Amino acid sequence: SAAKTKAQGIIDDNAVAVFSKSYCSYCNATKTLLSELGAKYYTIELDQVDDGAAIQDALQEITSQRSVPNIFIGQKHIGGNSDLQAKKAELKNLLQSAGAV
Amino acid sequence: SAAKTKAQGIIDDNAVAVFSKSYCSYCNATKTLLSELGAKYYTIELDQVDDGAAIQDALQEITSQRSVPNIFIGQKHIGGNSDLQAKKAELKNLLQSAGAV
Ligand SMILES: N[C@@H](CCC(=O)N[C@@H](CS)C(=O)NCC(=O)O)C(=O)O
Ligand SMILES: N[C@@H](CCC(=O)N[C@@H](CS)C(=O)NCC(=O)O)C(=O)O
Ligand code: FES
Repeated sequence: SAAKTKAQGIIDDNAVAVFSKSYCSYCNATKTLLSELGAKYYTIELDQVDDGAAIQDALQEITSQRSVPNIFIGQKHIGGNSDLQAKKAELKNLLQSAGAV
Repeated sequence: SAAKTKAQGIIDDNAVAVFSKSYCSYCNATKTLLSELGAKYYTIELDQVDDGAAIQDALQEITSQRSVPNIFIGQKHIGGNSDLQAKKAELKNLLQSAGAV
């Protein structure tokens, strides 16, 4: 689908991609952690784009995860906010390998 | 307004009241903490009722807070999830005084 092509493009074109919703504190926590580590990341606010729900459905097909935040580092699916927070020890290395820092 | 009367009623009629949204992880964290302490609490999912936005506006008038979760214990405004988590040490006592445990 167009949404799936768009989602995959975002994943492929960015060292770090965060599929987010602007009002969501879990998404904010994810962005804060990445910013604290100096990481550059691409984020799309799915509540603010017309194809947001379609992109969420596409992500479910790609990752089996429909929730936000949906996080990719170096095209690798990390998961959600809890998954990212759990990886804090290795996160700097992951980001360096992906060229995000 | 009708929404303000409804919101105030929920606050007044319950030892613990949580104004919530069903898809929100911060709201889930609040409910989990209360449940872990054995507290009985009333929750309304503002995304699942027709007057949800109106209730959120009413809560902003009552508490200056429009975000969810919006938490009351013994008719006292606690705040959001972060505020509740920060009160963990005294929370059991607060709940006992309110008759929620
Ligand atoms: N354990 C997950 C929880 C993810 C989650 O439940 N996200 C919520 C928002 S906080 C969600 O996507 N709800 C459904 C939706 O917004 O479509 C994480 O840490 O990211
Ligand atoms: N620091 C606050 C954050 C509250 C917050 O930003 N809540 C979000 C959902 S996680 C919200 O209400 N967004 C606007 C809305 O849903 O109307 C807390 O700990 O509760
Ligand atoms: S919507 Fe509240 S934490 Fe995501």
